[in-house]
Amino acid sequence: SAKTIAIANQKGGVGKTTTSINLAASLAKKRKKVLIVDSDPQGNASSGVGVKTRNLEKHLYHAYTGGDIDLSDICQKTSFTNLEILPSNIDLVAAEIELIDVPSRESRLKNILSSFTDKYDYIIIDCPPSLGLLTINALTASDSVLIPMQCEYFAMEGLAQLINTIRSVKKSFNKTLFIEGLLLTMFDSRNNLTHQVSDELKKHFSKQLFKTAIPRNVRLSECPSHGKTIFDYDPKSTGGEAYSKLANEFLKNQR
Amino acid sequence: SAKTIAIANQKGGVGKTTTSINLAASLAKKRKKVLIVDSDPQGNASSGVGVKTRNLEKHLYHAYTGGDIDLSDICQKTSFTNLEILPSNIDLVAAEIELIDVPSRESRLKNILSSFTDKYDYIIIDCPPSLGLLTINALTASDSVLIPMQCEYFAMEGLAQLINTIRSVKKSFNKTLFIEGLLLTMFDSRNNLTHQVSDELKKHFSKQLFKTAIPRNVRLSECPSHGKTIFDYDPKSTGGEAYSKLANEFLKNQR
Ligand SMILES: Nc1ncnc2c1ncn2[C@@H]1O[C@H](COP(=O)(O)OP(=O)(O)OP(=O)(O)O)[C@@H](O)[C@H]1O
Ligand SMILES: Nc1ncnc2c1ncn2[C@@H]1O[C@H](COP(=O)(O)OP(=O)(O)OP(=O)(O)O)[C@@H](O)[C@H]1O
Ligand SMILES: [Mg+2]
Ligand SMILES: [Mg+2]
Repeated sequence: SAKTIAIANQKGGVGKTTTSINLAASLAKKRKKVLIVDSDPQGNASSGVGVKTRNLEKHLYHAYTGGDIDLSDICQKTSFTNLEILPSNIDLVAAEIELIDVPSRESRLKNILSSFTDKYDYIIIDCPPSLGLLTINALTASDSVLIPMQCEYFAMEGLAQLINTIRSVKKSFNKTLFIEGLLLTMFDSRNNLTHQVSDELKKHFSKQLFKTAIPRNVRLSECPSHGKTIFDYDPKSTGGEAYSKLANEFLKNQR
Repeated sequence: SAKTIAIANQKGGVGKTTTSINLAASLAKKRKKVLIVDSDPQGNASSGVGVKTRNLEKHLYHAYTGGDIDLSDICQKTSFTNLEILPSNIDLVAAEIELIDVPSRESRLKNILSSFTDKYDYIIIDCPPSLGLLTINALTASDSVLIPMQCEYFAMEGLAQLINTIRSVKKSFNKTLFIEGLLLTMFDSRNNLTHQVSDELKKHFSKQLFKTAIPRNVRLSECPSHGKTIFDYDPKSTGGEAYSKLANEFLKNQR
């Protein structure tokens, strides 16, 4: 059954969606069957792989709240072989409010995904920039969590809080949850602050820091407007090479 | 009484906090009395002006939920003349859940700030990266909303949703709410995508787009780690000059 990884960090704009799409695509390129679960009401992972989020008939909100709708066709194929998506749009905002009074509200996503785990090798969950119920559900449904980190002051500030939240989900809802790794994103080797923050992370999280860092590369921010992954848009770019290297390092760590 | 402006955009990492702090500081430098309200549980605006958010005795969460605590000393002075802050920390996350069942939950912040408006010329509210109750409260409490925009595809995607939310708050809770302006942030004139997106915004929002754009400038991301505004850290930087120009344009628009 599939290994499930949450891509989470409540700090906004650190590269959660870019990492979800391109790590998933890189694994799919290496012939793994991969599902991206878009757990962010912004629907960026969905539109980033070409889904028209406005006119979606079935999406994650329906799975969270939907009684006995047929879930079998909720996952969509993408233009990328071996890569599928469970899409979302802004309606998902309502799920967070509607879940408040539901018993075992933290494990709704885990139950939804249990019917999919046999179809895929990996399930990657893109989280919103918050530590609310949607992220808690993703952490409860996952085997591990990958933390994208910008080398900036505000991003460092939130890390302790994120680690606390992971620990409390592990204690209360998901005993086997662990940190897959911290991934440095938008890494700019010419900038002092980048080195100060990355040195700090190496000091405190050396075992959990991926050796691969993702450089700042404009090609990564261009590809979603074409609904393409970096591997369809510009595989030889520094961004494309980095996500390919990350997938290799990730797969090596699985052994 | 004070003019209140919400700095809002549900897209993460677009420069909401950086704009809240440095626009507020630039107005304070021009002898306006300014209060920053940190309405984001990440507490970045608070720590960015030097507040130690971990050991805060009184902060915004207490005002949202606190019975009859004395609010008179909840606002703290900063090291910057004429600039004060109503701080926050992660406890504020609980306010969003506790407000769900409270009548007129959308106007809690408006009521809190009503006791402050006589002390300040401007109140700037930094919003979290979401369209939940904390942001709805900020929009209900504000005269206008300033929208920081990165020139990137995902940031454009969310704009229609943000405008919809502003319209529905205007209709239901705050009849006089208007858009103060769209502010281009992290503007990199060498990059094609930046020009494509900014041309698109000029086409559809020409009247609401600030003429001032904030360039990408590493000095802006360095100053929060020293608890300083850009005007104490490096006023002559391109980032400092841009926020000073923005304040001039903003004040001119008030006439
Ligand atoms: N390595 C990179 N180089 C250049 N641009 C990048 C890189 N990674 C991401 N971006 C761009 O930076 C912006 C933020 O990235 P992204 O949207 O993936 O972050 P996020 O953490 O998912 O944001 P949110 O918190 O809103 O969900 C996007 O416009 C994206 O295209
Ligand atoms: N013009 C700029 N040039 C360079 N770096 C910037 C600029 N504006 C902001 N930054 C940096 O980019 C990151 C994102 O900015 P900021 O935290 O202000 O955005 P935000 O919208 O408040 O994020 P969130 O959605 O998490 O609240 C921060 O690390 C900040 O220091
Ligand atoms: Mg995202
Ligand atoms: Mg912020």
